[in-house]
Formats: sequence, C-alpha cells, structure tokens
Amino acid sequence: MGRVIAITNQKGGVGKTTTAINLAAALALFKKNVLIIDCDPQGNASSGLGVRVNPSFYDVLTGKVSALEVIKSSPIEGLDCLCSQPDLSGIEVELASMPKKEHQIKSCIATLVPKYDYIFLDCPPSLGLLTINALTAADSVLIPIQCEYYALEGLAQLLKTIKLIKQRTNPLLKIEGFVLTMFDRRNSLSFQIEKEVRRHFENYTYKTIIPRNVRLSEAPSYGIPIFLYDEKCKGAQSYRNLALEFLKKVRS
Amino acid sequence: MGRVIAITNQKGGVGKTTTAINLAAALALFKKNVLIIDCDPQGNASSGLGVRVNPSFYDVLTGKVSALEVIKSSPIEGLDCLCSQPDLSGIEVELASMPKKEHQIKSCIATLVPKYDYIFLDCPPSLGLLTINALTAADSVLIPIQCEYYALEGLAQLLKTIKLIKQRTNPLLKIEGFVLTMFDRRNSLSFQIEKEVRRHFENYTYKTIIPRNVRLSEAPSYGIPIFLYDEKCKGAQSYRNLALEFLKKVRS
Ligand SMILES: Nc1ncnc2c1ncn2[C@@H]1O[C@H](COP(=O)(O)OP(=O)(O)OP(=O)(O)O)[C@@H](O)[C@H]1O
Ligand SMILES: Nc1ncnc2c1ncn2[C@@H]1O[C@H](COP(=O)(O)OP(=O)(O)OP(=O)(O)O)[C@@H](O)[C@H]1O
Ligand SMILES: [Mg+2]
Ligand SMILES: [Mg+2]
Repeated sequence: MGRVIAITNQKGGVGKTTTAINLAAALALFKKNVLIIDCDPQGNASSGLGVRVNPSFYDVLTGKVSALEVIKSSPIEGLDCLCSQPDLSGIEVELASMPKKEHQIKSCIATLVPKYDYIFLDCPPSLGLLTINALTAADSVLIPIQCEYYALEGLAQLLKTIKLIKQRTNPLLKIEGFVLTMFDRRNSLSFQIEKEVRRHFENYTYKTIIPRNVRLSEAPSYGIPIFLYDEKCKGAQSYRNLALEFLKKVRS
Repeated sequence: MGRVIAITNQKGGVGKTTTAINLAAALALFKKNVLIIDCDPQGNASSGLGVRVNPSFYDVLTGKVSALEVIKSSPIEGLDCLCSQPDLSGIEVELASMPKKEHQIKSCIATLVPKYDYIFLDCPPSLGLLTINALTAADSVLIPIQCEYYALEGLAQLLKTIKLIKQRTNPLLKIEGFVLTMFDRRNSLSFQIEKEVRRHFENYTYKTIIPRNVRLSEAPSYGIPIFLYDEKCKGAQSYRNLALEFLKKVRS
C-alpha cells in the first residue's frame, strides 16, 4: 500500500516544490513507483516536471473526471504527476460547501494509493482548505525549513494545525521529518537555524541538509528534475542522500 | 491624503515583507509619514519591525477595536506598524460571511488614510480573501518579482486577479510598479528574468534592482530594518535608491 506524504509549510519559498520534485525523482531512480500531486494553484510542480495538461486536479476534485484518467508520466521513469492549473484557486470556495469539505482529496485519490509506493502532495504556502485537505489525506507530513530567520517563525502555527488535524480529521497523521533547505555555509544564520531546529526537533530532522545550489533553481526552466539537468551537482547529490535517508527511516 | 499601496505576489518567498519593511523605512528616513499594515497571519512584517502586540489586526477587522488604537511605532521615527498575530488566519472564514466581504480592510483603515503619506499593506502568499481585501483597499499595487524561473509563472494569474478587482470592487486600482528582487550577478538566470520582465512591463518596472544580500535576511532576527542593522551594505543602498525612484514616480 502506498504511503501518502504531504509536503507543507505556510512560509513561502522555502523549497516545498523543489523538494517534492527532486525527492520523488530520486526515489523513482531507486526503482520506487512514485506520484506527485500538485495541490498548489501556482502549478509549479507541474511545470517543474514539464507536465501541464487539461483536465487537471481541479476537474478531479469537482468530480468531472477520475484521478486515474489525468495522471501523466514525467521525464523520469517511475515518476508520474497529477498536475494543476490556475483554475485550482477556485476550489476552496467549492470545497467549503461540500459536506465532508476536508476529505475531498482523500476520497478522490483513494484508487491511486495501491498503485504507488509513495504519493507526494505539494502544498501551497497557506493553511487554507487545500492544505487542510492534503493533511487529512496524508499518512505523514514532510516539512522543508529554509535556513532563514522568518522560516522559523511559522513553525509553531504549522505544528498547531497538524495537531488540530490529528484531533479532528486524521488521527493517524505523523511527522515524516524536517528537512533543512537552502543552507549557505558562508552565512552564519544557516548554522544558527540548523542548531535551533536540531535542538527542538532532534529525532525528526534529517541529517541530510540541502545546500543553496543555483542548479536547483535552473532545472525547472527546462521542466526536468535535477538528475536530468546536472546529476553531479551538489543539489543532485543532496537529494539523492535525502532519498536514501528517507527510505531508511520509513523502513524502521 | 495618504496613498495606500498593496505589496503582493502569490508566489511565496519573493521579498514582499522585506520590500514592505525596507521601502517604508527608507521613505520614513526621507521624512515621510509611513504606516505598514501586516495583512499576513505569519506576522513577518510585525516581527521584522520588532512589534508584536495584542490587540492586533484581527481585532480591528472583527470590530473589537479601532485601527487607531492598535498602531505602534517602529524602531524608525516616522514609521508605524499595525501588526498581526497568527489569529489572523481565522479571518477569511469570518470575512466570507460579512455582507461586503471584500471591503472590510478598506472600511477599517479609512480613518488612518489622512494621517499618513503612505500606507503599505504586506500581503500573504495567496490570492485569497485577505489579499482581495487589500487590493480593494489599495490605490495601487507594488509587485516584487524574484529573479527565479517559478516567480515568472504566477504573474499572469496575478494580473488577471488585479483586472477582476478593477472590474468588481476597485475601479481606480493601478499598478505602482514591478521590483526585481534577489538579483544574483553570478547567475545568468537573473539576467534572463530581468530581460523578460523589462520586455513585458517596460514602463512599470523600477530601474532599481534589489540584489541578493545576506544582510537583508539577517536584519529581521534583530527586529530592525536594514538601515539600523547595516546602513552601508548593498541591501540598504538598493532600498534607498528604490525609495527615491518611488517618490519620483509617484510625483509624476
Ligand atoms: N536548495 C536550493 N538552492 C537554490 N535555489 C533553490 C533551492 N531550493 C529551491 N530553490 C529555488 O528557490 C525558489 C523557491 O523554491 P520553491 O518554489 O521550491 O519553494 P516553495 O516552498 O515551493 O514556494 P511556494 O511557497 O511559492 O510554493 C525557487 O525559485 C527554487 O527554484
Ligand atoms: N534581497 C534579498 N537578499 C537576500 N535575502 C533576502 C532578500 N530579500 C528577502 N530575503 C530573504 O528571503 C526570504 C524571503 O523573503 P520575504 O519573507 O521578504 O518574502 P515574502 O514574499 O514576504 O515571503 P512570503 O511569501 O512567505 O510572505 C526571507 O528569509 C528574507 O529575509
Ligand atoms: Mg511550491
Ligand atoms: Mg511575507
């Protein structure tokens, strides 16, 4: 049975989409069957994989089409994508009027779960109904933390929201882990943030740290994961290491 | 009469808060009377100015307190802040049930407008009801654009939203300008993005470019704008130049 993992943090620009694409791609290269679902109306995960089609996730959530029908393969074998278009920004109003408004993603993707080893939900930078739906559908939550001051501020609110979800709609929700991103060795702030995060969340923070690496921000303009753009760069190595650590943790 | 300017872009982490704080601080140093209103539940503009108090903006929008009562001064003379706490994340549900749900910010800040030269609204990374409210209350919109691939993707959606606001709730809304942020001279992507933005929005894009400068990301951890942290660094110079260009443009 596939494991559903929401990648979320309401702070913007912390590396949610970059982690979703490159961790999923690394797992596919390790012969896992992986699916990314783009839950963000910006559609960055979709364009970062070069997949932008109609119908898309909005049509699945509004019941026009089944999830199975809109899945597309990505440039990496073993990695599929259920993409999003800007029309997804209208879904929160529609969800709000549904009887089980937090459960729509969970019920729409139920048929997909047995077909994949891992399903990643890339969330928008907010704690609105789309993210609540993703957290309700997920088995666990992966939280990217940018090594910057503002990125620490929102954590308390995020953990509070996860606790609420556990109490209300998804009692089995666990924390998969915290991943430090955009670490810059020239900047003492990065070391301070790392120390702070490891102090508070020692057992949950991956040892692998993702460095700031311009190649990671160039790859999306070609619609491919880092492994097809520059597989020897530090960005590719760090996401490969993260995938290995992720697999080890999931097994134990 | 004060000019109300919304700083918005639904892409996360592009420099909205950093621009709000440092442009406003630079204008205050040029002897303007400036107010920042933190419209983001993350409260980054509030903590970036070292101002976190109760009651806050949520209490103003729900009618418990008047805006005038919760304004605090910042570390810079001439710059005030109306701060936010995480409770603001609950406002969108409350706004949705109000009769003029898009106009709540506009009506709550009406008494403030004559008291300031400029009022900046720092928006969250979404196009939800808080941002819609800010765009309805604003005379103009300032749009930070990070020099990265994903940051270009969301522009079409943002401009569409601005057009809708003009048609429905705020016919006088104008575009104040586009500001290129986190420009990195070592990265060819930055030059490509600049070229692209100037090609599409020539007359609206500020000549001043904000470089990537680590001092800008360190200042918030001390709760002060860049001018009190390191006034000679490139970050401070670029925001001072932006303020001069901003004043010139507003006058003409
Ligand atoms: N380790 C890294 N090194 C350099 N650039 C990075 C790195 N990770 C991400 N980026 C770039 O930083 C920007 C923000 O990353 P990304 O879009 O993945 O964050 P996000 O959290 O998904 O943003 P949003 O909140 O808008 O969804 C992007 O332009 C991306 O290409
Ligand atoms: N020119 C710059 N150089 C270096 N770092 C910067 C610069 N501008 C902003 N930053 C840092 O980048 C991060 C994102 O900036 P900021 O929080 O201002 O963006 P935002 O658009 O307000 O984010 P959000 O979408 O979460 O509201 C912050 O940690 C900030 O300190
Ligand atoms: Mg993203
Ligand atoms: Mg911000």
